[in-house]
Amino acid sequence: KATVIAIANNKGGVGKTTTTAYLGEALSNRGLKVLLIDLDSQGNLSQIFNVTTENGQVFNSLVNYTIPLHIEEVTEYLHIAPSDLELQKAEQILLSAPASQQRLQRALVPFLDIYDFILIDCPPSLSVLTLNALNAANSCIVAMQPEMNAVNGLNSLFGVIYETQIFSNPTLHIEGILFTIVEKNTVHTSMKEAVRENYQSVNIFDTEIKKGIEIKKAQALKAPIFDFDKNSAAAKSYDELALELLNNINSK
Amino acid sequence: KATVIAIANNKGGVGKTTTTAYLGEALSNRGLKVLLIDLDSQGNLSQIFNVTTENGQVFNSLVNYTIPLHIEEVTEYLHIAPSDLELQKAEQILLSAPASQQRLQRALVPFLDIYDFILIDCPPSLSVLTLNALNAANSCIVAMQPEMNAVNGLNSLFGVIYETQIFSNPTLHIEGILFTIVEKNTVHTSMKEAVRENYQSVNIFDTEIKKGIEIKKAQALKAPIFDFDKNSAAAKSYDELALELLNNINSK
Ligand SMILES: Nc1ncnc2c1ncn2[C@@H]1O[C@H](COP(=O)(O)OP(=O)(O)OP(=O)(O)O)[C@@H](O)[C@H]1O
Ligand SMILES: Nc1ncnc2c1ncn2[C@@H]1O[C@H](COP(=O)(O)OP(=O)(O)OP(=O)(O)O)[C@@H](O)[C@H]1O
Ligand SMILES: [Mg+2]
Ligand SMILES: [Mg+2]
Repeated sequence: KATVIAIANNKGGVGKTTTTAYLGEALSNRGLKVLLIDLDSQGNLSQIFNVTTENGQVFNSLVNYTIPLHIEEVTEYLHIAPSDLELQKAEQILLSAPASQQRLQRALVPFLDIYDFILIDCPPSLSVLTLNALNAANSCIVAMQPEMNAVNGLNSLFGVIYETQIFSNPTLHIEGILFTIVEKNTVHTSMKEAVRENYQSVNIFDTEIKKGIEIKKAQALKAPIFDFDKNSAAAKSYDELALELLNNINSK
Repeated sequence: KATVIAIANNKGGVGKTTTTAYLGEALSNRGLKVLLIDLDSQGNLSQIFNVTTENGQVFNSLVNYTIPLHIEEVTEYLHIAPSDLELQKAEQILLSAPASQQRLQRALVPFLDIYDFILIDCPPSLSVLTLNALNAANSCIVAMQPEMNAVNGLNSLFGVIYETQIFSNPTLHIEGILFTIVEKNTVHTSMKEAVRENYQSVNIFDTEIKKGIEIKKAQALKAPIFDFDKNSAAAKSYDELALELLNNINSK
């Protein structure tokens, strides 16, 4: 059965979409079948792989449970359920829909035996879309940039994860905190320290994703990072992350 | 009467809060009375000035229209209506409230004659909180980092601004696009070019805000940027922006 992971953080611009895309790529390069789900409010994940929603999108399956998820192939081992700006409308419509927070969970059922990993890219909020991701997932990776603005929201995110666990999804746990867009400066170093001290019971990945211009370049060209430059620091970091994740899961 | 400006962009992490805080500081340093409104989903704006919500917060005035906005003083000329994580609950509650999108506009009426500028920091979404800001504002500054992920959402933001103009707030216009967290690299240069080409009818501020470590340091210390280092590039850029904004407004 597939391991389903939500990549979340209500703080904006911390590398959620980038992590979903490149961790997905790294896992698929290791021969695992990976499905990516685009719940980014602007469809940024689909853009990174230059995938359009002409033939269907996640929005349709959330608001109409009879429509199966539409899947596009990026490579043989890497598939994506795309989105575009339409997704913004889902929040309003779902609010009055029955089981509004369990729609994605139901939509993923037919795919749990087909893929090894399903990664869900979340929007920067604790809205009904993020709740759909947390109900559909077994675990959650919290992408965070080690900056003051990003640390503040962690408690409310952990609170929401904990309540989802109690009410509807007992399997949900935090896979780990991942430091992203990390720079060599005193602020980042001290913030990482502060997070380690304040969240001792939470796993923090050893792998960190350093800030690198090749990520911005690859995204501007809509090329996957491993195609763009597989020897880049970013590609190597995300491959390292994939390995660390696999080791963590296998050792449980 | 006060000039009310919403600092918006549904893309996350592009410097909305930083711009609201430091443009506010720069305007108040020039002798103008400025009120900042914290609609950031994590209350980041209040944090930057180390202001707490012990004595009240925006959330209370939005959900209960009889409670006046609670104002804290940062300096004699710079005040703030603070928020904390409670604000996230406002989205749910407002959805079934009458005139859910006009609550802030009504709450600001008593302050329009007291301040010269009112700046509203928006969350990274086109939700009911951002709609409250767009209905309360005369104009909107679109903070954007010149990266691929940030350009995509512009059309939907402009669409929402345009519809707010037609339905409820005819005075609303785009004051300008402000390039933020700008780095000297090919991606940023080409993205700025692309924005200029695709949005020729929209004003783009000449002032750009370069990326600088002093902003991260000031925010980690919860110190206003002009107190932290008034000679920093960031403080100078935001002062330049204040001047450009004042010139644009005066020349109309
Ligand atoms: N390691 C990195 N080095 C350099 N740039 C990066 C890195 N990771 C992400 N970025 C850039 O930072 C910006 C924000 O990243 P991304 O869009 O993945 O964040 P997000 O958390 O998904 O944002 P949102 O909250 O808006 O969904 C993007 O422009 C991306 O190209
Ligand atoms: N010019 C700059 N140079 C360096 N860092 C900056 C600059 N402007 C903002 N930052 C940093 O970038 C991060 C994002 O900025 P900020 O929180 O202001 O963005 P935002 O658009 O308000 O985010 P959100 O969408 O989550 O509300 C913060 O950690 C901030 O310290
Ligand atoms: Mg994203
Ligand atoms: Mg903000």
